[in-house]
Amino acid sequence: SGHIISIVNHKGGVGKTTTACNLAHALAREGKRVLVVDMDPQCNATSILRGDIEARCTLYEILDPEENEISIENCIYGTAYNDLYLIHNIPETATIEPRLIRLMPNSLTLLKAKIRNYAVNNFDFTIIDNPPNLGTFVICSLYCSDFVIVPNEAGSRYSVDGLIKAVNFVDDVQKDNNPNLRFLKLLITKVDRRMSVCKAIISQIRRYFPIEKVFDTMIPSNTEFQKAELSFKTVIAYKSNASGSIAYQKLAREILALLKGQ
Amino acid sequence: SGHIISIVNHKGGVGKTTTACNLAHALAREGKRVLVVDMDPQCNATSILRGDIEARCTLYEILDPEENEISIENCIYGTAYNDLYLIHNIPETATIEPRLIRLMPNSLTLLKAKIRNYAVNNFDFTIIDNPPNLGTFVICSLYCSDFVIVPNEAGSRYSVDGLIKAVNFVDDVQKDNNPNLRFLKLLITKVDRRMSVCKAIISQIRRYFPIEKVFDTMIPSNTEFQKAELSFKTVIAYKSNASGSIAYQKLAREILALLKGQ
Ligand SMILES: Nc1ncnc2c1ncn2[C@@H]1O[C@H](COP(=O)(O)OP(=O)(O)OP(=O)(O)O)[C@@H](O)[C@H]1O
Ligand SMILES: Nc1ncnc2c1ncn2[C@@H]1O[C@H](COP(=O)(O)OP(=O)(O)OP(=O)(O)O)[C@@H](O)[C@H]1O
Ligand SMILES: [Mg+2]
Ligand SMILES: [Mg+2]
Repeated sequence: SGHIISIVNHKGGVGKTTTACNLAHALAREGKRVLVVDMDPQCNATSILRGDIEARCTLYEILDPEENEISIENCIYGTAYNDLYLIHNIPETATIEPRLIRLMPNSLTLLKAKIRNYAVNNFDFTIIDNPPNLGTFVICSLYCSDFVIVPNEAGSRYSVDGLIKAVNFVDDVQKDNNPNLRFLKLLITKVDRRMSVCKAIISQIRRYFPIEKVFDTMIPSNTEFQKAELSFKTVIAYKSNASGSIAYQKLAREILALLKGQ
Repeated sequence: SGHIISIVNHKGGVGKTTTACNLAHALAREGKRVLVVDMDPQCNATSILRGDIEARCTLYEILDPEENEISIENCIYGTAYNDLYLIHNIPETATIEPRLIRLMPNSLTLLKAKIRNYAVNNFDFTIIDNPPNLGTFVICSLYCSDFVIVPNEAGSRYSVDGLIKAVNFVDDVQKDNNPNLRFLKLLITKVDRRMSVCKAIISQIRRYFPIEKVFDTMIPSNTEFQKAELSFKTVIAYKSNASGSIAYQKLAREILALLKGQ
């Protein structure tokens, strides 16, 4: 059955959405059936992956505590890419968070209750893009997930602080609520070999984390990512031989090898 | 009396903390008395500006709805920089948010009630660094503020989406709750002239926003920012003649000219 992977880092701008969309696209090109869940009310992943149709049913309906009629199949839409599907988000979902907080702890299992069975039975991979915090939406994602990937911006010390908090947070959720949850590995993104800061941060990460907890694949800093974002495409669709595209395809193969047989 | 400026953008990683710390340092070097409030539970601004002492009283005590004995003077600490003061934050402040939500709308005026009078009477400028969302902490900041600056990453279309949401949000708060609140201007950050995406984004911003709503000063992309962050310093302290330092000092002078006589 399929795996559910959450992309998490409290620090903003480290490449969570870029990783979710491009890793998902790369896995789909490897012949896997992939679902992306846009759990961030910023809706950045939705803006990249949505097709031309307006989704009638989104994450808003799934997370609305008073909505019980929703069939999950109606919330899953195709994208421009083969074998890649999306649960859209809308900015209004942010207004649901206070209601989820008032209904805690029961509300924290809502995402899991509504999508997990359908996702693991119909998709090889489900990738959840999360907002830049460790709040209610992220907790819902972690209750629903099997694995967590933490992206880490190579040039940013703040993102290493975010990484440590994220790993500790995953441990807490695993102990208290979701014993299946595992921190998979951390992913070093925006690597610019010329920058001395990147070398310093990467060596800090390698000192702090055992080697098997860091993906071999690192994602280079590459302006094709921003150009792809401007044209509402994944970098793989925008320029498949760009260094960024090659890196995410390599990451997809590294994950497939890692999870083989699980 | 002094001005209170909030730095806001839902999008993560656009340079909110970098702007808050460096603009504050630049204003202090212009002879102004400046207070930074770290409203983000990531505590990135605190990690840059804190002196050697552990703060006994932080934002946690200020925002705790059950705490009424706090005297604001005890929460204001000096930094390594002359005329620059800080209200520290700690990660535990994030746990207060559910309580603030349950006590809404009264809780939204907590920050204003506890710090505004002291801040405007004792500091020329108070700069509030905010988390990457438009949630409860940001609303508290906007209720307390006179002006809002929205940083915008030149290479990121997502950050333009964040900009538009932030400006609309400020309008709502101004109409409903804080008639004094004004969107000051947007600040274009991480400008790399070689990148075609930056040119495309900047021209998109200039089409969408009237020229008087965009700071003349733009902040260049400069690795000295990341090196400074790694040594827990503002870029002005790390290398005062770096292009990034010069830009924030120019921004400080542009703001002083703009607010002269207000
Ligand atoms: N490897 C890379 N090289 C260059 N630019 C990149 C790279 N990865 C991401 N970016 C750019 O950096 C910006 C931040 O990335 P992204 O939005 O994916 O981060 P995020 O962690 O999802 O942000 P948020 O915290 O707001 O959700 C985007 O504009 C993106 O195009
Ligand atoms: N002009 C610049 N040139 C190069 N790097 C920059 C620049 N401004 C900021 N940075 C770097 O970009 C990263 C993001 O900046 P910063 O943390 O200030 O953004 P933020 O909006 O506060 O993020 P968050 O949303 O997590 O609060 C940091 O590592 C910082 O050092
Ligand atoms: Mg994102
Ligand atoms: Mg910040």
